[in-house]
Amino acid sequence: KKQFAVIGLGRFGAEVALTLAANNCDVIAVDKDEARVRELADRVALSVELDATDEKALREAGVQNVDVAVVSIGENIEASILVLMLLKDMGIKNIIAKAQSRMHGRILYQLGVRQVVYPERDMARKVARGLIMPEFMEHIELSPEYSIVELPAPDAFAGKSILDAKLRTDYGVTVIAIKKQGLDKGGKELWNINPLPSDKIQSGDTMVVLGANGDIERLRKISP
Amino acid sequence: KKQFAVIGLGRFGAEVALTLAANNCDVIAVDKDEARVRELADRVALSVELDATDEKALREAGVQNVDVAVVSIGENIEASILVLMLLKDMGIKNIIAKAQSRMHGRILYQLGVRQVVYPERDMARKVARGLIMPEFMEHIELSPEYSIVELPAPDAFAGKSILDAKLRTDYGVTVIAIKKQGLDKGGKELWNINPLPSDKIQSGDTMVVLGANGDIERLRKISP
Ligand SMILES: Nc1ncnc2c1ncn2[C@@H]1O[C@H](COP(=O)(O)OP(=O)(O)OP(=O)(O)O)[C@@H](O)[C@H]1O
Ligand SMILES: Nc1ncnc2c1ncn2[C@@H]1O[C@H](COP(=O)(O)OP(=O)(O)OP(=O)(O)O)[C@@H](O)[C@H]1O
Repeated sequence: KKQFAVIGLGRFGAEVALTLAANNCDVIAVDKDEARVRELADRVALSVELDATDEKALREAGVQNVDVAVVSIGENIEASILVLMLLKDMGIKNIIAKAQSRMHGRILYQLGVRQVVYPERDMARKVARGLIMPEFMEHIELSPEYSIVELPAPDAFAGKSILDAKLRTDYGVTVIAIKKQGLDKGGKELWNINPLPSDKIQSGDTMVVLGANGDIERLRKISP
Repeated sequence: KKQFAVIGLGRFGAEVALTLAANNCDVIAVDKDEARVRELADRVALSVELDATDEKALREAGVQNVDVAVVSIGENIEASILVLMLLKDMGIKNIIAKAQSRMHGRILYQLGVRQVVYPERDMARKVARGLIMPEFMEHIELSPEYSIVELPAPDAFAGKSILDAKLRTDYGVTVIAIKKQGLDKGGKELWNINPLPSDKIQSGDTMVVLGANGDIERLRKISP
C-alpha cells in the first residue's frame, strides 16, 4: 500500500491530503502551523506539526518511508527548495510540488521534481477561456490541436438527427455524447454516450463534441 | 467588444488578465500593489494602482463600464465582499470571484457572484486523483457518472483491432481517439480521432476512452 507525505497544508496541500485520505490512502500531513495540523488531525493517518526544513523532524515523522511526497509550502521559495533536497536525500523519487511562479517551477524541475503544479495559473486560463468563448459550457484541451467542448444544442439543430445536422460533414466534429435536459426517475442524469447518427438532437440538450480546434471554433458561430 | 475588469493581480488574477489581453480582450487590471500593477502595465489595456474598496477610485478607472469583473483579492474576505457589493451597485452582472475557502465561496454565491472558483482545491483533487489512479495519464470528469481517461495502450491489446480488443463488449467503454507515438513530418502529433472498430491498437499508442466510472475503473486493472 502506497504511503504519501503532504508537506504544507495550505488550500492546495490540505485538499490533496484529504482527497487521498478519503480514498483510503496512507497520508502523513505536516505543517509548521499548529492550527492547520489540528484541522486535519482525525482525517488523515498522521498529522504532525513540524518545520519541514528540519531533517530530523521529518525523519521522526516517518517521512523517509513514503513513496510519494507532495510539497506545497507557499511563499518561501528557499524553504521549498531545502525541503525538496531533504526529500531527495531520503530517497523519495516521486515528488510533486506546487510552484509560486514560473521561475520557481523551473528551479523545481531542474532539481528533480517529477510534477510541478500551477493551480492558480491553470484555473485562470480555464476561466479566461470560458469568458472568451462563452458559447461553450466546458472546454477541454485534449491536445494542442484537438478539444472536447460542451455546448447547448443550437436551435438550428433542434429536432434533427446528428446525421441531418451534418456535424461531421459540415463542421468536421464528432458528437461523443448528448446529455438530455432533466433527470431520470432515480435522479440521475440522462446521457446518450456514443450516440448513433440517427439519434435526434433536441432543444435543451447539451452536446459533447470532439474536434480539431479550427472546427470547434466554427461551431461557436452557430450558437445559440 | 466586451470589456473586462480584473481586480487583484495575484497569481490567479494576473494570469486571467494576461490571457484575456493575449486574446484581444479589453482589460482593466487593478491592484493596490504598485509592483504588480507595473508588471502588467504594457500588457493590458489599462493597469491601475488603487484600493478596490474605494468606489471613487474604481469609477475613475472606468470599472463601472465593464461587462465582466473577475475578483481575486486574496486573504481579506471582508475586502472581497466590499468590492463585490461595489461592483453590483455599479450594475456589473457577470462577476467571477476566487474563493479563499468554502465558507467564503458560499458567501460570494449568496451575494450574487455568478461563478466562484477554487483553483487550489480543484487542482489538488486532480493531482490526488492522478496519484490514486496512476494508470491514467489524464482523467476528465464529464459528469458525476461518466469520465474520459487517457491511458497507454495495455500490452494485452497491442496488435489488436479495437473490435478484437473488445473494449465495448468487455469493458463497456468507447475509444474516442488514439494518439500514435511520435510526430509526423511537420512535428505535429499523430491522432486518429473517432477510430474505426477495425483500426489497430499498437504498443506505444495512447488511448482516449469514454465510459461510465465503474467501467473505467475496471480498465485500470488491465494496465499496463
Ligand atoms: N518550513 C515549513 N515547514 C512546514 N510547513 C510550512 C513551512 N513553510 C510554510 N509552511 C506551511 O505551508 C503552508 C502553505 O503556505 P502558504 O499558504 O503560504 O502557500 P500557498 O501556496 O499560498 O498555499 P495555498 O495556495 O495552497 O493555500 C502553510 O500552511 C504554512 O504554514
Ligand atoms: N483592497 C484591495 N484593492 C486592490 N487590490 C487588493 C486589495 N486587497 C488585496 N489586493 C491584491 O489582491 C492580490 C491577491 O491577493 P493575495 O495574493 O493575497 O491572494 P491569493 O488568493 O493568495 O492570490 P493568488 O493565489 O491568485 O496568488 C494582491 O496582489 C493584493 O495586492
